[in-house]
Amino acid sequence: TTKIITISNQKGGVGKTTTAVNLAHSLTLENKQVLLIDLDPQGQCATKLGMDGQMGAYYFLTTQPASPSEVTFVRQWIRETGRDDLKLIPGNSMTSSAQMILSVQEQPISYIRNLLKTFTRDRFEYIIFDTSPSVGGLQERAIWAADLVIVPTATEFASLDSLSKTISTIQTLRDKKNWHGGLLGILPTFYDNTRESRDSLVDLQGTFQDKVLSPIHRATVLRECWSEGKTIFEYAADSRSAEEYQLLADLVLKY
Amino acid sequence: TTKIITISNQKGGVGKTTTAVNLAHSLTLENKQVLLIDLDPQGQCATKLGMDGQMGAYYFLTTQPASPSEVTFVRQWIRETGRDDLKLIPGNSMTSSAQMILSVQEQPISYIRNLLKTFTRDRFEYIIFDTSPSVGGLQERAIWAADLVIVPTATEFASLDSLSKTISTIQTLRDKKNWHGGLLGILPTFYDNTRESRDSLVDLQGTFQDKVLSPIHRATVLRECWSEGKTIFEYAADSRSAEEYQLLADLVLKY
Ligand SMILES: Nc1ncnc2c1ncn2[C@@H]1O[C@H](COP(=O)(O)OP(=O)(O)OP(=O)(O)O)[C@@H](O)[C@H]1O
Ligand SMILES: Nc1ncnc2c1ncn2[C@@H]1O[C@H](COP(=O)(O)OP(=O)(O)OP(=O)(O)O)[C@@H](O)[C@H]1O
Ligand SMILES: [Mg+2]
Ligand SMILES: [Mg+2]
Repeated sequence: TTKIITISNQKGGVGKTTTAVNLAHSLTLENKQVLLIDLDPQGQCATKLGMDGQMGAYYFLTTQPASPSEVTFVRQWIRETGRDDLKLIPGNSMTSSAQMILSVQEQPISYIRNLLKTFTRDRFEYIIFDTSPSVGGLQERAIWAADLVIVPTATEFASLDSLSKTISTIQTLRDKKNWHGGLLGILPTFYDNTRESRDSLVDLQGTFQDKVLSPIHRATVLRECWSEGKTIFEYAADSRSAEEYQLLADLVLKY
Repeated sequence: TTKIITISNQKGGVGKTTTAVNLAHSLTLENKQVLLIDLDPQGQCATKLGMDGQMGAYYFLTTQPASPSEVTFVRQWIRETGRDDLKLIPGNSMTSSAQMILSVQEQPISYIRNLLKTFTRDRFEYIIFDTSPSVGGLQERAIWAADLVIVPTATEFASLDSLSKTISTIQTLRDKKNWHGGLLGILPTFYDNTRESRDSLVDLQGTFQDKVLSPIHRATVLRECWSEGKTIFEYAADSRSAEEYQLLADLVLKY
């Protein structure tokens, strides 16, 4: 069966896309079939993989899999990424129009989960959603669609302040909207040797205990690999960053 | 007359709130009356000033200044910040509900600009909008309301990729929606001595020439001051960061 993973945090710039793409690639290196879907209108999953943004996410979100011809239409937007076993549905700015449409149509919380019927024949072992830094309909439906949610958060005060709001969104979905998935964990990112970073990690562990995953250190290679359109495993396979993201993949494989 | 400034960039974590709050404070240190309005559902302008998020932005966005009693009602949400001449309309997660309401009501592009009539008696010399990392109705209306837009961008490839989308949103507003304001400039942030940062700045200056403002260096004090609820001028008045934000304020004062 397919496991659905959503990467979410309303705070901006905390490493959501970096985590989505590197986790997706790491799982394929363990011979898993993975589909990455970019629900952020910035369309940066494509950029990070050296590809162009496209309206794949728009059509995924606005086409109900009601008949074989609609399923075929959406599946045409699945793109090869040049990495074995890793496919992408790219997004672009049109994703924000799709988001408006869902809001105005007042689609149910299960809307995105139901769209995944399009891929039952594809035998993906993991489907990973990258999301935008925002609140609102699309975020909640993408979390509700997930079996597991990963919340990257930078180890700094500003991000910890926003984290509690993201976590309470997740809790409300469990308590009020009958969501059956769960929080895989909070992934500390940009971890460095400053007092602020160390104090933030201690704070996180105090509040969320075993839900705090092992941190991703701040590393220039994680910034540089974007300009090359490469994942960390292609740009710096022997780096600590590659190891840290592989550790995350190993954890996901245990669920 | 009052100058309206909007801080905008759909990319997350590039220093929008840091810029909005430090610029606002710097202008008051030059004896200007400033109102800061937080249109981001994260409500972090309040956090950065050591205050709590509140529904001020929700009521500002959903109350038309049609009669004196409505004007009085909205003005009640103007909060003292403890800094002379700096007032805040705080936001919280309810701002995203207001955003939904504006979209469903299909309010005109001039909607936010018209709401500013509420403050004509207050004699603010500057009104500054902080915005969320997203695209869509609220962003565009907040830009359209502005006389001047500042676009902070981190000096890294991922942010430069998203910048072109934010800039094209601004250009479309000029060309198609008859906006009379202008881009004050692109503010490079997180500038450090890495190859990536230096190359990014060179790229920026190549593309946007004199619209690239003098950079804000990466500095730990800019992260640390959040946990104290202080602006850079209170936390580290003699720092390079305080000087760099003062330079930005001096530029704004020239317009
Ligand atoms: N651990 C890290 N160390 C150093 N740089 C990092 C790290 N993680 C991510 N980055 C860099 O920080 C920037 C922001 O990361 P990314 O774009 O993945 O965040 P995001 O949460 O997806 O942002 P947005 O909110 O805009 O979607 C990118 O330039 C990325 O390369
Ligand atoms: N020049 C800088 N040097 C170091 N840290 C900085 C700098 N500018 C901002 N920061 C820190 O980076 C983090 C992100 O900044 P900030 O929250 O202002 O960005 P933002 O664009 O408002 O984010 P969001 O997209 O979530 O609204 C904060 O912890 C802030 O303190
Ligand atoms: Mg992203
Ligand atoms: Mg902000």
